[in-house]
Amino acid sequence: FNLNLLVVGEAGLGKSTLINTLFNRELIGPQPPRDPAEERPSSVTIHTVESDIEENGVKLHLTVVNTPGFGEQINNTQAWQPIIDEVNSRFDSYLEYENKVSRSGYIDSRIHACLYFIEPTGHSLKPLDIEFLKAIHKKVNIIPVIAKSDTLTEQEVEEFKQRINDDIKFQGIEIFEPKLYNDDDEETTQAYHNLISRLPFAIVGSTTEIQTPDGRTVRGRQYPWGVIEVDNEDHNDFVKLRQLVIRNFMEELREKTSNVLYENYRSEKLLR
Amino acid sequence: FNLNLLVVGEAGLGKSTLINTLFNRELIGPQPPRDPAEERPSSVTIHTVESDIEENGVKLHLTVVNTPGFGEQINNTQAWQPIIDEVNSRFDSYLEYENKVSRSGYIDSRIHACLYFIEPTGHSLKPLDIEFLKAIHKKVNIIPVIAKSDTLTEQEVEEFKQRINDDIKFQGIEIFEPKLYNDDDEETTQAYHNLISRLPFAIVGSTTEIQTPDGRTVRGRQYPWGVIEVDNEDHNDFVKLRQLVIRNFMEELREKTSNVLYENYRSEKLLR
Ligand SMILES: Nc1nc2c(ncn2[C@@H]2O[C@H](COP(=O)(O)OP(=O)(O)O)[C@@H](O)[C@H]2O)c(=O)[nH]1
Ligand SMILES: Nc1nc2c(ncn2[C@@H]2O[C@H](COP(=O)(O)OP(=O)(O)O)[C@@H](O)[C@H]2O)c(=O)[nH]1
Repeated sequence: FNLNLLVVGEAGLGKSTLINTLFNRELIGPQPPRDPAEERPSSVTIHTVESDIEENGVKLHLTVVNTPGFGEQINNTQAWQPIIDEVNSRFDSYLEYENKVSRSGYIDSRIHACLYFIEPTGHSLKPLDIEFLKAIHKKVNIIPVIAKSDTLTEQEVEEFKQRINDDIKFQGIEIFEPKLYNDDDEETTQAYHNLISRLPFAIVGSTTEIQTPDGRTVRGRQYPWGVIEVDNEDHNDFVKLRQLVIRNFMEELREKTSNVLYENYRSEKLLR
Repeated sequence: FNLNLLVVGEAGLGKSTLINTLFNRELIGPQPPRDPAEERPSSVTIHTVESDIEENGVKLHLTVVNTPGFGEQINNTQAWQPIIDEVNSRFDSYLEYENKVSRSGYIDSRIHACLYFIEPTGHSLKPLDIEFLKAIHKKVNIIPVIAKSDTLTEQEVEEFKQRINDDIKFQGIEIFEPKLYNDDDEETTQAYHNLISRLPFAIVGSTTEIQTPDGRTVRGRQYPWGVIEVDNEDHNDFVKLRQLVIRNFMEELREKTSNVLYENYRSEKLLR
């Protein structure tokens, strides 16, 4: 069982923290503080981490493709080309495998989902967000998240989600939307609608254990004015994200990649 | 009495809110939500607002020069040229005034300080921050602030300030530092050191009045996990910023502009 996640967003949006929070372990180590004299990366770089994990009794081979340097330059034109190349090369290696006479021991390395981190400006999508998403939405399942959403009040989150959804619709950007099946029971249908209505998820990440004022121990961030709890659905949508990526819809992400996104890539490539 | 402030930083860092909070009035109106079909600005634009205000019994003619569009493009190379041009043109109009035979009714429009907003990534200065500050630091008093600092824990603020100061030093960026005078009394000296040690200020802005859990009414932001108070020095450095810009060091900002920064500009211009 492979799960391959691509993680994209500007530096400092809590991407590494969020990945570690999702899988409850340190997959991506803390970034060592950058020496002032150190050269900044001149383009996006691809960093891959792999880990064998178990979720709900299912053994998973997890791959996370991180993309440091995205959006960090003064000139970000085509800054995402290395990311597109990475997605394509993984499709290509599957194509190569399909064409082999003898197939054995192949690991499916195709990207099943791209977690795209939106800066919590409170305004709307930035030109960089829009251009990148349009460049990649036909190749990967896109799951946009509002990063560090503890910087927004409840009302600001609602308004920001509305504007992001308006931008996504207007720009014709395709976002991963899980399907509802007619034979789903009442409870599943209700849970499904709860999940869909919260997109894009406004999330907070943390692997730090904090004591709340009322004595519970939770994963969260401690401020002088209070503790934000990662797993508290009144505080942010992290639980929903986890349901989407790991619990309820992981299979759908993998199927759509294999049956739709990969097939489109393959037909386009063979037609050329 | 003129006070002319230049405000620079990427969209959504709370610049408009901070200006309104500093002067406790709506100088910059809330940005109307952008229509998804609306063209994004293709470069930095200069928006000036003016207002006659009174601070500590002193009548001030306040000018705030806002710079929407900064850092918002995919390609931000030389994106700050309109800002440099604005600073220069204000120096030029003073030069012109000085050269007149009859001088009357002139208003000093030179920029006395640039409030530069740093995104609270938690990492270090971005290439755009560094390049812009190096382009402008010899022309205006720079006061860098960490925007929306309620997104950082106390420890993250301390570490971020350290890295920003390291970057500033390494890059040779000159920041406005008020002077301490030998004849200042014990209390003033102590207050001075308290202020200096907190640079760059980690600030939060809000003009909204909130009820705290213990029943006080404060300017702040209400989250499900607590209320952050703008004027509470345990929550952020807003009070210190106000002391620097309006209370204790406004005169020093104006003097340094007139005696040092303008004089440098003038000599360079006359030498060419
Ligand atoms: N306010 C807030 N800060 C966060 C959150 N997640 C991570 N951070 C902090 O943001 C900083 C950058 O996080 P990091 O995971 O390294 O971001 P990356 O550069 O996108 O990988 C660190 O100081 C984190 O502690 C969050 O959900 N909310
Ligand atoms: N977390 C946080 N949000 C803020 C702060 N100041 C303003 N905001 C919010 O950030 C959003 C953008 O603020 P605005 O002043 O328009 O930013 P500007 O684009 O830089 O002028 C609005 O939703 C504000 O309510 C702050 O200090 N902390």
